[in-house]
Amino acid sequence: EQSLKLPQNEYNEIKHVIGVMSGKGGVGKSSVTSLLAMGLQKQGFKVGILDADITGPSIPKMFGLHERPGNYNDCLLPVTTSSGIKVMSINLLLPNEDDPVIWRGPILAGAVKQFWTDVAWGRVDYLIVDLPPGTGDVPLTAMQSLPLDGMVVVTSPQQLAQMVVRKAIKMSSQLGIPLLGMVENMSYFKCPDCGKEVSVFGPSRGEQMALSEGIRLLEILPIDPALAELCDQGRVEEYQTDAFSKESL
Amino acid sequence: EQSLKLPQNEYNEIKHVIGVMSGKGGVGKSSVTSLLAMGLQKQGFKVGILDADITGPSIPKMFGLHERPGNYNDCLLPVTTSSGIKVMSINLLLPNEDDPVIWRGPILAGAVKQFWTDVAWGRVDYLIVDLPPGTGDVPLTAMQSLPLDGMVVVTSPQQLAQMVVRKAIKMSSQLGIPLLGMVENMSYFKCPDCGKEVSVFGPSRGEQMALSEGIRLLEILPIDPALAELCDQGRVEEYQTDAFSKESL
Ligand SMILES: Nc1ncnc2c1ncn2[C@@H]1O[C@H](COP(=O)(O)OP(=O)(O)O)[C@@H](O)[C@H]1O
Ligand SMILES: Nc1ncnc2c1ncn2[C@@H]1O[C@H](COP(=O)(O)OP(=O)(O)O)[C@@H](O)[C@H]1O
Ligand SMILES: [Zn+2]
Repeated sequence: EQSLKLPQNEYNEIKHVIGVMSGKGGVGKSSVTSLLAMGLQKQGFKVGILDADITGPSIPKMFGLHERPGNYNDCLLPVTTSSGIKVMSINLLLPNEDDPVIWRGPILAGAVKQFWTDVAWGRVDYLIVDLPPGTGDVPLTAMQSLPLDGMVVVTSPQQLAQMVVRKAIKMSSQLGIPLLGMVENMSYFKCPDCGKEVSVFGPSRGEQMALSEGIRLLEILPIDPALAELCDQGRVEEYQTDAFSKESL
Repeated sequence: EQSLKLPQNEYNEIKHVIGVMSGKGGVGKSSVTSLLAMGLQKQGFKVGILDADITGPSIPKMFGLHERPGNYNDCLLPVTTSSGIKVMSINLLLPNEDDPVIWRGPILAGAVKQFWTDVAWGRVDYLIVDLPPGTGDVPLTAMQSLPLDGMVVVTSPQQLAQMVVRKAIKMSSQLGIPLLGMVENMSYFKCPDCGKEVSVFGPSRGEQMALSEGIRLLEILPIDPALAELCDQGRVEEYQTDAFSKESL
């Protein structure tokens, strides 16, 4: 079968491309993408994040990026975070971060392709692709056109979320993208006053789901108000966690 | 300007069409759609829900609907919940609820149009349209093709969510859809043991945001494990709340 995968441009030497997907919005894909990138960066790898959530881009805000991308010959240059992670996102190109991108499928898909073909990422060990919710144009184009080595799937405890996440897992399998691991996010909440652990969104089902889908469980993350706050302040790199610190993908 | 709005088919007499949108996934659009429909039904209105989240449909699971839609002449018949709310969703038409719908924009948009032109809703006072996250094909088609009377916007306290929700607000305004009200969901969590109220996702900003956008604040809803559990069990209609009980839209 003729590979639809787009080749790397002349400026890039990207060793691995990892997708982060959930199917269901709001489970924490962008947060997991950020923490995974930070964990790999701390281990000494060169890391980039391609924010493919064109209509709901959160990455620049989480890292507090306000600079506009520069140019290098015919390419865009990614913007670099304080710890050295390279980022490209539509929100870096818009006049205001809350301007809507009202595009139909083919244009959205085209933008994702351009983030691969027209960006000078340089030498990168891991390029993490933060995918939007759903199983429409953008996830389909990313799986068909980007040379994804594998997919990390993010879920939360609700059965409702897991139903939709299983759609994403089935899609990855149908398109031949290996499933590298699963993260269960917002698994429980620890009361700051009395220390009680409450399963706000229901009992943790991460291990059970990973087992039934035959995927490695990478992390189980609690609901942590400190994470939400640092993301809102553009300081996610200050979040203290040992999640993803020993990950080998 | 030539109206692109699709006329009602011969079987339908739908008085009001209300969209529920957020832009950001996971803030609780489908839950608010369900609670709003239940509140209007309790006030004696005839209510329907058009689940336009084609790749992430949650409505049938929340109401525990497993029946397949029947036919009436050349139309599909919506499935009715235990309290009498009429529902149409792609998940009612799939063999398995976790099968992915891997469609590109034009097909997704076409499905939403068909839920309007090819479904015999009958006499309905309020048809609530649950929109998917993002500002792509489906929200755009819904705003251009369905005769939406207005939009209810759902947000959560995080500034990150609000940034993306403002994209949806700007899109509605650009397309001339009136904003009927805003709901802030997951606003705080009350510890079941010691009763402390924790702003898990940051301080409530619902009132401030509604004021700055010039929209009525309809409800502020807490994180309630009972809601998540009932939604997972298909029993959302058993959720006790006086939210949306006095709403007039
Ligand atoms: N474990 C967590 N604890 C607290 N807040 C979280 C957690 N994970 C995500 N969040 C917050 O929830 C919101 C949604 O997360 P995000 O990563 O944007 O989800 P997605 O990309 O799946 O839509 C963000 O504001 C984020 O800061
Ligand atoms: N106020 C709440 N308290 C507890 N759980 C909630 C609340 N609102 C939503 N949920 C749960 O969170 C998940 C996401 O909600 P959903 O309505 O599907 O969001 P969206 O439609 O915006 O993606 C669901 O499992 C739902 O049951
Ligand atoms: Zn407590």
